[in-house]
Parts: sequence; C-alpha cells; structure tokens
Amino acid sequence: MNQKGGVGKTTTTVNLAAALARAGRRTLIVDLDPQGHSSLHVGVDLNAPGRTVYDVLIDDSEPPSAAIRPAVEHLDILPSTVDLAAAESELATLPEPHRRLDRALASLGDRYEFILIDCPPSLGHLTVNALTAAREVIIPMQAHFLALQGVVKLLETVRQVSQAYNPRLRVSGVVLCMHDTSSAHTREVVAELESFFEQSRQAESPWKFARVLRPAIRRNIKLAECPSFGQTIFQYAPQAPGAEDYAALGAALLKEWDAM
Amino acid sequence: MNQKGGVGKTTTTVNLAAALARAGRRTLIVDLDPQGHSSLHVGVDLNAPGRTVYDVLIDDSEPPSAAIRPAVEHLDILPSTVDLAAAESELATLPEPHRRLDRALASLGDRYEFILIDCPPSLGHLTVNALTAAREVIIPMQAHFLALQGVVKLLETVRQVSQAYNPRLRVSGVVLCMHDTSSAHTREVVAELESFFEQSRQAESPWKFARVLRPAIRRNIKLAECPSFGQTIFQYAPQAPGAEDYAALGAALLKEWDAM
Ligand SMILES: Nc1ncnc2c1ncn2[C@@H]1O[C@H](COP(=O)(O)OP(=O)(O)OP(=O)(O)O)[C@@H](O)[C@H]1O
Ligand SMILES: Nc1ncnc2c1ncn2[C@@H]1O[C@H](COP(=O)(O)OP(=O)(O)OP(=O)(O)O)[C@@H](O)[C@H]1O
Ligand SMILES: [Mg+2]
Ligand SMILES: [Mg+2]
Repeated sequence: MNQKGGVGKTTTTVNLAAALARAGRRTLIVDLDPQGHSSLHVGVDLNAPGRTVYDVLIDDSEPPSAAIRPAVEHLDILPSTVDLAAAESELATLPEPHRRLDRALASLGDRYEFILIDCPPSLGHLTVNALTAAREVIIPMQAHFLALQGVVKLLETVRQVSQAYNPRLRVSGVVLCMHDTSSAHTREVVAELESFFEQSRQAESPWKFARVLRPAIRRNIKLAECPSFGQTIFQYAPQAPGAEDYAALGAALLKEWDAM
Repeated sequence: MNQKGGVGKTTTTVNLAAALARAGRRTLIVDLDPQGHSSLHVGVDLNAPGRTVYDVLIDDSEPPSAAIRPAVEHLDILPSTVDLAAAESELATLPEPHRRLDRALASLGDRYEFILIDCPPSLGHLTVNALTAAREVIIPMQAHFLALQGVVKLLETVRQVSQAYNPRLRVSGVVLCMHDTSSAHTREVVAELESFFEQSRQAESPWKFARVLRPAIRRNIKLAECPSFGQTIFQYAPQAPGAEDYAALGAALLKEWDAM
C-alpha cells in the first residue's frame, strides 16, 4: 500500500505474487482498487459479468471463492470492478466496516499460502480493510525526494489501524520501484530511509523491524508494457531485468516468511 | 491537473512556469496541493509562518498578494500548507465554494501574464476550484497502458465543471512526462492518444482542440533531484535534457498563447 499514486503498488502486487507462484506457492491477488489495474494486469476483462471483490465486501453471504478466477499456475485473482468506487461510501453504512475483507478472506482457510492485496492510492475504507486483514505491509515507492514526504503519514495510518483493529500488523518494509541505480541523489534518499528504519529499532511500533527490501526493482520498460497484454513480467519477458528483480525479491521474502 | 498520482503535475507546473519566467513573462505558480510539493520545489519552507493559499481560499478578506512570495526572476508562488487538507471539507461550507480561487486570482488583475495551478491527485473541491478559475487545462501523464485508463474520466470531469462553472475552459492537451523515446509500446500509447484527439475534432467539447503537446519531457534524473535543493531545473542543471525539454515546451506554448 501507499497513499501516493503511481509508485508501483500494482506492478509489485502482480509481479511479486507471480514470483511466489513460480516458486510453487499457492498465491492469491486481491484487487482492492476501483481502477482495477491488477485485474487488467493479469488479463481480467473488467466489463465481463462475474462476481468481484465488491460483491464479497458488500454482501455477507457472497463467498470469495465464487468471485476468484485463475490467473496463471498457482496464482488466482479476486478481481475488482468500477463499482468498487461506491464501496468507499457504502462500507460506512455496514457493521464493522473495516473488518469485511478480513472475514471474507478468513473463510478461505488455508487455500492460499500467500494473499497479496493491491490498494488504491488513498487512506480510505478500502485501504483500512486491507490493513485490518493483513499480516504484513509492503510499501512500494521511488527513491525520490518528493516521495519521502508521504512516508511518515503512511506509517502513522498503519499505526492507527494496527492499534484499533489489528495489533499483529507489521511493516515488512519498502520496495524501491523504478529504481535508478546510477544516481547519487537516489543513494542519498535510500540512505535516509535506511537510517530512519535503523532509529525505529529502539521503540515499539509496527515498523520496528521494517527495512529497505532487496533487491530494488530497476526501471525496466518491459514492466510498463506487460499490463497491456494482460501478462505478468514472467509471461511477457522472463529474461528482462524486471523479471530478474521481482524473482529475487520474491525469493528473499520467501526466505524470511518461511523462517517465521 | 490529473487525478492520478505521480504523473508529473508538480514537475511540469514548476519547470514550465520557470521556462515562461526565463522568457521574461511574469508568471505565478499557485500550489493547490496540501502536499505542498510545488512550494517545496522552489524552496518555500512549509513550516515557516506566513499566509498561504489556504488563507486566501477560506477568508474572503485575505488578499492573495499578502501570501505571494518570490521564487526566481519573473516567477512568484502562492504557496500551500498542510492545513490545505482541511480545505477540502471546509470549502463545502462556504458560499459558491468552487469559485473562491477564481475570485481571489481576479483580484490580482494583470499583475501576471501566466498563472499555473498545481493540483492534488484528486477530483475534489480544490481541483474544481482550479478548473473554475482556469482558461486552459494541461494534463501531464506517462505514455503507459495503465495511464490511459484514467484519461476518459478526467475529461468527463473537465466537461462537467466547464458546463456548470466555466464555459470557456479548454484543454490545451497532454504533456508526456518521464517519456521513454526508445519503446515501441510508448509510441503505440502516444498514437492511441493522438487518434483519440483527432476523433474529438468533430464535436463540441472542452478538448476539441486538445493534442499531445510537444516536445515530450524525457525521463531525466536531474528533474527528480532539483526539488531536494528547492530549485527549478534551470537553476540546478540548465544544460540537462530536462531543462532543454521544458524550455522547448514553454516556447511552443508561448507561440500558441501569444497568437490567441
Ligand atoms: N520498475 C518499473 N519500470 C518501468 N515502469 C514501471 C515500473 N514499475 C511500475 N512501472 C509503471 O509505472 C506506472 C505506475 O506503476 P503502478 O501502476 O504499479 O503504480 P501504482 O502505485 O499501482 O499506481 P496507482 O496509485 O495508480 O494504483 C505504470 O504504468 C507501471 O506500468
Ligand atoms: N521527466 C522526469 N524525469 C525523472 N523524474 C521525474 C520526471 N518528472 C517527474 N519526475 C519525478 O517523478 C516523481 C513524480 O513526479 P511529480 O511529483 O511531478 O508528479 P505529481 O503528478 O505532481 O505527483 P502527485 O500526484 O503526488 O502530486 C517525482 O519524484 C519527480 O521528481
Ligand atoms: Mg495501482
Ligand atoms: Mg504533485
């Protein structure tokens, strides 16, 4: 999640999920963004009829399994729809509006080893549902000066939701997206992020063990091209730097999560 | 303006304004984004006391001139503040909430030849104020498949505001930001945009004469670095491709606007 737009949330959700699936791990993408970009990214036709995450959130009796569709081997998706925009206000009228997704996903039992939730660029009801349901928060961002400005606010929101609804929530860390390895400025921004996380080790907070996740995901035009074919980077350009980086990030996170 | 985040609104507002100022034209930047990125970009200290666009919007008796500060030669800024986030809801309680900026800027008379307004990534009261006050709309975006998805909705919003509050509003066109000239995919997305604008010539709409503006602004890390020094690209790296592109875009727009 990241309330800032265009930082790599969708690209990371889809390609990291695909990396986990390639490692043989049963993975589900939940597209919680009314823009439906994760759904488009794996070839879902947003205009075709079918149940979506909107039905699952708004209607207690709607089982997520009826809405889930296959994407690639070991990877399924619970797709979005433009109707989801209405959910931001409709959720407010329901009981325990922040816990709708949590309950729905709990009903899936252990069908999936990993569930990755793509959030919209906002801190509204949809994102709060994601933070209430999740175990971990991954924050995609660019290592740019202006991008640093939003991180503190984001972490404060995570803390508030954690305290109110999900005490076990923790921030795994930041995924550096569209990364330019050649720039000194980029290195300075990364250093600033790493030093912030270092200083957070001392006190209790959801980001106590957060860090800059590795590897960074280099800018690679193939990552911007594959959504237009409804494919993950591994289907579209498996030799590309974008595939290499997301595969390595997936392997690094699996190593950490399997050890927990 | 563009309701999508991270597309180049701030980078374009500041560096295009700076290009106009370099051509000797008296220019004002209005920072309408609570994030305050345009203000940061030209070295304004958001924490220092002083009047801001928030005071001007909320308080009828507050003259914009009291809030305006110099940035570089021929370029001033009406800065933002984090308080502006409250304006989204406070504006709703005021009479003619959409026209507050229009009235405030009208009081400046002909003090400035050009006023460029940096909008937040949303279609709320602040952006509607900008669309009500403006003559022209410039849409920064990346030539990526996923970026195309938001354009239709954006233009519909422009049409609604134009019909309700500002019949003379017109869309100048799209500025291609962070442009990758080497990719066939990018060329296809640009072709799709150009063909959309071609087909719009036949009917009346605010985008009847809109087009893809030239030149595109190439990806250039210098453009991401200069905000951290509170400088425009012309101060920070006047020989860089980013400076070259924004200077050429400024010249092209001046040619069009001077002919009107
Ligand atoms: N490493 C990369 N290299 C090149 N292009 C990238 C990379 N990561 C993302 N992109 C492209 O940048 C754009 C923004 O990325 P993405 O859509 O993943 O961001 P987002 O945070 O999900 O945006 P939103 O806030 O709109 O949901 C997309 O067009 C995407 O294809
Ligand atoms: N041509 C470019 N080359 C390299 N970096 C760029 C370029 N244009 C913009 N950037 C960088 O990309 C990021 C997003 O740009 P910018 O802040 O201008 O977008 P925005 O639309 O104003 O975002 P927001 O929606 O948050 O207001 C910034 O870190 C900026 O410095
Ligand atoms: Mg997205
Ligand atoms: Mg901005």
